[in-house]
Amino acid sequence: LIEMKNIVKDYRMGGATVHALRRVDVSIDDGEFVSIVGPSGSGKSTLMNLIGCLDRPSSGEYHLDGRKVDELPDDDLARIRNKRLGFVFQTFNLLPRTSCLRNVELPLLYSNVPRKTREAKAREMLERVGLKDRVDHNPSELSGGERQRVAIARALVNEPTIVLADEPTGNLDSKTGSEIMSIFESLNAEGKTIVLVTHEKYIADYSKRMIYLRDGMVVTPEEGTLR
Amino acid sequence: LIEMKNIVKDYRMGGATVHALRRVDVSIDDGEFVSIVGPSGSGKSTLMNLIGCLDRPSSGEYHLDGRKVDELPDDDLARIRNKRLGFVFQTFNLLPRTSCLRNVELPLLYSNVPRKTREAKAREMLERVGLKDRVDHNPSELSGGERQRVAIARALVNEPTIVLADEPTGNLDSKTGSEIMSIFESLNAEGKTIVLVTHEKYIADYSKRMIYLRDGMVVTPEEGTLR
Ligand SMILES: Nc1ncnc2c1ncn2[C@@H]1O[C@H](COP(=O)(O)OP(=O)(O)OP(=O)(O)O)[C@@H](O)[C@H]1O
Ligand SMILES: Nc1ncnc2c1ncn2[C@@H]1O[C@H](COP(=O)(O)OP(=O)(O)OP(=O)(O)O)[C@@H](O)[C@H]1O
Ligand SMILES: [Mg+2]
Ligand SMILES: [Mg+2]
Repeated sequence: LIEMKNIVKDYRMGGATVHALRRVDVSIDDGEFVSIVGPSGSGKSTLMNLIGCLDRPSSGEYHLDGRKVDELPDDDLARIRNKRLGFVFQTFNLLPRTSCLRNVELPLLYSNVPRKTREAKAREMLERVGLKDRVDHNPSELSGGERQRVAIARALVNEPTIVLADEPTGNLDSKTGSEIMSIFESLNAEGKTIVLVTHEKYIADYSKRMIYLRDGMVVTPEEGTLR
Repeated sequence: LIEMKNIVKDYRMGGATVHALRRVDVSIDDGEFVSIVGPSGSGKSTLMNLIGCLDRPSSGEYHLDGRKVDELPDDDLARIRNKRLGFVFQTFNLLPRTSCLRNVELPLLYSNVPRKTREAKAREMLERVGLKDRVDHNPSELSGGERQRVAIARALVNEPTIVLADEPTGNLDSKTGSEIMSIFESLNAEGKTIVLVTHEKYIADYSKRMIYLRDGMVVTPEEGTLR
């Protein structure tokens, strides 16, 4: 489903270059539940952005469901993202001046879902992540973990077949974190593909396989670290 | 040092009221190392904002180092914050269009520290949190955990006597997280007071006492939960 070969991602900054990913191969099958782990700055979010078609590699090949995506025009990438991918960002990226409800409805707007259905689906998703009593709050009127859960609800509302979640429980106590992981488990049981970035072992333990990153490279489990 | 009695914090939203803190008593001595733990939405950040004089309670009393702060004018609060408190925000709150270095220098600017000294101290703090090679990056050019570490560096650069850190390791792998905790431990060994909010047990274990919150109230350890 996800096939990456020789992926390189460089960030150029004036004279210096940051080698965020240095020749990485990633292969994820349909329906897998995978964790990406590694130290801060090792390239996890960069890799997630590439998998999620939010950015392009500096070089290398990326086939998503058989299609070569690294050279597709932006419109095609946007369409793929909207139809197939659900992305939970490490820094949430919510619209600050609009309610949770509207924030969660956003992907459905792009999919041309009728207003009544959009609202019903958004409410259902917010209830599922435990935020039934917060639907009218703006993100600035929410706790950190509540914002994180709005970002999760938004990623799932369009029923994506591939869920990419970057540190989805970084701001959640273990009970709330486990509730979120049950949602991911049931999606995986329905056949959805789940790719998580996490630094918490109890979260990584929900997945069936781990990809270890260090300094922009994939390393073996012995070289990788997770408490 | 920190003495709170009968603290209530309500957020009014149109017709509804959110009771974020409902009659909370908190007592923290000089030089203590305390963790505040509890579920998402239980009032931890709200409590931290009150302790840090960033907000006022709806009712109740707060004495900081013997002074009744809940009724002080804003200027006095700003002065106390700058001289004594270092605050690591759950959502970092960095200036997006300015370098890490300038972000970390900011508290020193308010303290009228001369330019050369400001830059030297900011560089030293960034090196201490492992970001020597990232000083010229803007926050948008950093990983999530790197941004978190810039927020930590900024909180510590003015050598505060009270450090308030809200989920300081939420985006950090356990090795980087432990490095940050060693910094807090050595500050505590020098006599600084440390108050942490965390949901991770290995982080809470660095502190000597835990305050458990649930639904805006302090509860006993048996009622509180931490994995
Ligand atoms: N400005 C606001 N207006 C209305 N309600 C608010 C506001 N800020 C916070 N709240 C609500 O107050 C409650 C407590 O928020 P707080 O941020 O203190 O929780 P928390 O314990 O830090 O949670 P988390 O672990 O998720 O960060 C939450 O339920 C939140 O929705
Ligand atoms: N826009 C950018 N310009 C320059 N360097 C960048 C940019 N974005 C990220 N980087 C650098 O690339 C490296 C990898 O970043 P990435 O966000 O992928 O790390 P990460 O593994 O997700 O880290 P964390 O666990 O801290 O979130 C980091 O060292 C970071 O400083
Ligand atoms: Mg990241
Ligand atoms: Mg909080």
